[in-house]
Amino acid sequence: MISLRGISKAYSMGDTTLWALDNIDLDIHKGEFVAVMGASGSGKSTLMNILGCLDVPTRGVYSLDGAEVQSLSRNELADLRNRKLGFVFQSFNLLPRTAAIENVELPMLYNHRVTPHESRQRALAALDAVGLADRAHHYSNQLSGGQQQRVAIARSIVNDPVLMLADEPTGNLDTRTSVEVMAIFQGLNSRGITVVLVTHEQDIAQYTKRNVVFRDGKILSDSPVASP
Amino acid sequence: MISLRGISKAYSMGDTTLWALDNIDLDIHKGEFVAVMGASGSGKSTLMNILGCLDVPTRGVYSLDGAEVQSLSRNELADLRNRKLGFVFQSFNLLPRTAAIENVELPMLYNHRVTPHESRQRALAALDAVGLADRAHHYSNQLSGGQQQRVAIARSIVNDPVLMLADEPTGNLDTRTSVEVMAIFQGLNSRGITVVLVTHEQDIAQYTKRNVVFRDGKILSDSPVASP
Ligand SMILES: Nc1ncnc2c1ncn2[C@@H]1O[C@H](COP(=O)(O)OP(=O)(O)OP(=O)(O)O)[C@@H](O)[C@H]1O
Ligand SMILES: Nc1ncnc2c1ncn2[C@@H]1O[C@H](COP(=O)(O)OP(=O)(O)OP(=O)(O)O)[C@@H](O)[C@H]1O
Ligand SMILES: [Mg+2]
Ligand SMILES: [Mg+2]
Repeated sequence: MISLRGISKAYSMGDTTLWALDNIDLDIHKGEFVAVMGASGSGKSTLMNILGCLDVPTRGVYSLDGAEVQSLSRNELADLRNRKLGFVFQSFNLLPRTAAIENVELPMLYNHRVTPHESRQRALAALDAVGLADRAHHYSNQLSGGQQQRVAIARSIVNDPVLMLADEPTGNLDTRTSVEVMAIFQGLNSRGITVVLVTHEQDIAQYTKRNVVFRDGKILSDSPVASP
Repeated sequence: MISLRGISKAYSMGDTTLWALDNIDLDIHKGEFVAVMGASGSGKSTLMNILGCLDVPTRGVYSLDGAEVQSLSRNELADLRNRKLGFVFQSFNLLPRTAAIENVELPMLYNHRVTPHESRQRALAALDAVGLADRAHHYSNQLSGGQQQRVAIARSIVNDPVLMLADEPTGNLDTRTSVEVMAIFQGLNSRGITVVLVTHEQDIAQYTKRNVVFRDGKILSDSPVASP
């Protein structure tokens, strides 16, 4: 499903170069459930943005579902992102003066296989799955931090993605709500959806099946999660 | 130091009223180290915004350092916030196209007791304390999520506040960085500074001395943290 070869991402800061990712090789097969961990600043979000086709690597090749992503046209990329990927951003990125339900419906606006009625039903179901059915008509700025995070999660699942990318999806959630959210991701994974999530919490990583640890833009370790 | 009596915060949503805080009584004495916990949406950030004089309660009285906050003029409030309070927001609230060091210096711009030279020295020391001396000149959008969170923490300590309010300050930080940040808060508290922090992680609450748990806008429990 995902193949990274020699992936690097450089930022030039004046006369120095910062390698946010440094020559990464990584394979993730269909149906895997991967936790990406590592210190603050170690390259996790940079990796997620490249996997999500939101950023382009400086070097290296990223193949998704067999196709080399850099050879796709802008339209093909937009279509791929919309139809195949679900993305939960570290900073949520909700539309501010827009109701929760409209934020969740947004990915379906461009999806011709979903009718407006079906889109609203799916959005309500997704909000219900994250415990926010009663917040559907709150605007983003009328929601708590953890509620905004959950709206972002609901938005990421409505298009039935084949690849779910979640960057710190439980960072603002209490334990009980985190457990509910991880149950959603486990449910997706048990239906064959590939899930890659960034977390800094071991308790959350325990729900996944493989742990890839980053340090200073490189992969430090890559190992299975011991089944409890 | 902090006295809340009958504090309520209501939001009217159409024909219903949502009580984000519901008749809260709370005393926090000088030098205390309090963790505020509770489910997502239980009222923690609403409490922090009232404590930080960033929001006004619908009912009730908030006294800070003996003065009733609602009786203060706008200038007195702004002065109080700038001189006495340190605030770390759940969503960081950094100025986007502004370097980390300038974000950290911001609270000192209006502080007449700090020279520009001293302001830069203090800002660099604060960034160093959170491990970001080498990121001083990155703009906010050139920083990772956890780095932005740490810049927000550095900004909150530079004016030597008497009351530190931190809303989920380790939500985006790996374990080792979280430990470094909690050491900063413990250091402040050992110098007599009152620290109130919201967290959803028990491991973080363990660093504090008192745990106040919210549920549905009310205080569910209020107990000392067992010393390890
Ligand atoms: N402007 C607003 N209008 C309407 N309701 C609001 C508004 N702001 C907050 N709320 C509601 O008030 C409740 C408390 O919000 P608050 O942000 O204090 O929760 P919290 O405990 O900080 O949650 P979290 O852990 O998710 O950050 C939530 O249920 C939220 O939906
Ligand atoms: N636009 C940019 N310009 C320069 N440096 C950048 C830029 N974006 C990110 N960086 C740097 O790249 C490194 C990796 O950032 P990244 O966001 O991937 O880290 P992360 O592992 O997600 O961290 P966190 O756990 O704090 O979210 C960081 O050290 C950051 O300072
Ligand atoms: Mg990140
Ligand atoms: Mg909050």
